[in-house]
Amino acid sequence: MGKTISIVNQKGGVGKTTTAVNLSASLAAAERRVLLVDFDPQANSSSGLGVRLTRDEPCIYEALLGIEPMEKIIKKPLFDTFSLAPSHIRLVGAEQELTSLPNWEHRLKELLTTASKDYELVIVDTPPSLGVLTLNSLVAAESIIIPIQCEYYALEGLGQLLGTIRRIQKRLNPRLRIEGILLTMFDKRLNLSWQVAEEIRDYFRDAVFETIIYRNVRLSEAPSFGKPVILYDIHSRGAQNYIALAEEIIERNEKS
Amino acid sequence: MGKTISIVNQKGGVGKTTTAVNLSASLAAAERRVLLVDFDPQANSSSGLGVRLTRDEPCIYEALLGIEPMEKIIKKPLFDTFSLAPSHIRLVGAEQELTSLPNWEHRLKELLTTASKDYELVIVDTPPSLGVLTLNSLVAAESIIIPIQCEYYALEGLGQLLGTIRRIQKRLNPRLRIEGILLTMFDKRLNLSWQVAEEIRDYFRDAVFETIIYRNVRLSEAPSFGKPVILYDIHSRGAQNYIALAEEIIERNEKS
Ligand SMILES: Nc1ncnc2c1ncn2[C@@H]1O[C@H](COP(=O)(O)OP(=O)(O)OP(=O)(O)O)[C@@H](O)[C@H]1O
Ligand SMILES: Nc1ncnc2c1ncn2[C@@H]1O[C@H](COP(=O)(O)OP(=O)(O)OP(=O)(O)O)[C@@H](O)[C@H]1O
Ligand SMILES: [Mg+2]
Ligand SMILES: [Mg+2]
Repeated sequence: MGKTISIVNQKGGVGKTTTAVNLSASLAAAERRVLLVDFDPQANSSSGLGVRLTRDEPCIYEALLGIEPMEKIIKKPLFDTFSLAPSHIRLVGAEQELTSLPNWEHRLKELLTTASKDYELVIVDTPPSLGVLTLNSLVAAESIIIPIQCEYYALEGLGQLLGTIRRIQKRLNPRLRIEGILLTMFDKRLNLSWQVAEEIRDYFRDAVFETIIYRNVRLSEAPSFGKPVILYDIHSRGAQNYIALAEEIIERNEKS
Repeated sequence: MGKTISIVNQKGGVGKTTTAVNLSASLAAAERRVLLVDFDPQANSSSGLGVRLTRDEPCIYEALLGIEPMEKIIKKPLFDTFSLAPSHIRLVGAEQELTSLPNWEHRLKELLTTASKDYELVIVDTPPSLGVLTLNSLVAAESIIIPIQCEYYALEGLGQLLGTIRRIQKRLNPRLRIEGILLTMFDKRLNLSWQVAEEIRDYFRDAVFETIIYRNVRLSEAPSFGKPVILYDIHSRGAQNYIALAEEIIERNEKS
């Protein structure tokens, strides 16, 4: 088992971390054994779950460079089916250090191949760039989720992202597929949201998830309590949206 | 003359580009000769002003590497007092190429020293990272504006940003100051906005601008028309906010 899904979009602030945290928590709540890998030096997925490492505690950086085994860095901040491989700002160093290693593009893939036997789903949060860390996550993944904020600038970078995906598929990871395009921070009251959503559906057709994530303040409050939204306010629209997304992904994957 | 102000925050989607475009346009409308430098390979400042370069048109990338003189890349998409040094995705290449040049950290500073004689203010938009391009802009700047979205994750990265600024002040640019902290996407209806704003004011005190940028859909619609908000909808709250910010910055700088 152990399907790896990376959450990718080089545009900043589109809901990558919010999706990584809340989707992985919702999948774990649906009794799937899930590993969330925080692959962003900003470590927002980690802090959003109340996990803040000191300089001495090992994180994904040490596992990636082979300094510590994966088991030593894993945290369990929620319930039994949910594991986190936390990040720390020192992961910034990996951007330089990785490229001097042979086969550097496959580092995360190799790390997850051994680790992922224990998990049914591995979700990877990435930084807002198409640099070394994001490329590593595209090589490691079977599929990607592209969160897109329903705003103008969100459309601008898509061409570049798709070009990068095609290059990775050709050279480094032929199995890489798009799990889905996720519309985020949708606001029904704004024409802009409807216009951008229509353009995205015209372009990506069935690749767009049926589930839409609406703008909902509970989603931006939850991280300050160190909890995913399903534990912060299960009745909120944000929690219902991510539960529906988890169900849609489970259905798509367990049907085939 | 020619004060250079960089807009910096490695957190994604906090309003760097929206501030760069609308502040520089408001300053130019107040009869200051302004140059906006788009120093992000995503080129959102450029496309937000309707400027989309082809592969053959020179941009800030060629000027930075000394291939073309600055005059050759300058565009004038609005009115006479407003100039743009546009970007293109190929600027990504500069992240690698720059570091092989001697004194690479000073490249943008050297470029702007000769160019900035013609301008009273130079505003630099940066990508969501603390990499080579952002570091170059911190060395080139006299001061920086830090846009902060009034949300939880926005507070997380501040310590790292301040640490980077202190390191640059010590080693590469002792004159670097904080022009101000700008609260963006403030929503009066949300407790979260008020809570985060209070924490930011407690921490940064007078360094926080009096002007607050409220969440306003006109700001996110304007780029799809290739216009700054003052030309798209001058009566909107977004336009009024950025005009007030321009006045506050002019007052602070021309008083002393
Ligand atoms: N559906 C939503 N409704 C309301 N707020 C949201 C929603 N999704 C995300 N947010 C908030 O918007 C901000 C940006 O989201 P997030 O940090 O998840 O984006 P990101 O793509 O991970 O950003 P970065 O590019 O910096 O990694 C955060 O403050 C988050 O709490
Ligand atoms: N005050 C505001 N009210 C409403 N929408 C806003 C406001 N400021 C910015 N936006 C919208 O929020 C999104 C993020 O803003 P913007 O792109 O300027 O941030 P950024 O920090 O430059 O992002 P990146 O990190 O990707 O460079 C954009 O779609 C923009 O139109
Ligand atoms: Mg994130
Ligand atoms: Mg930007």
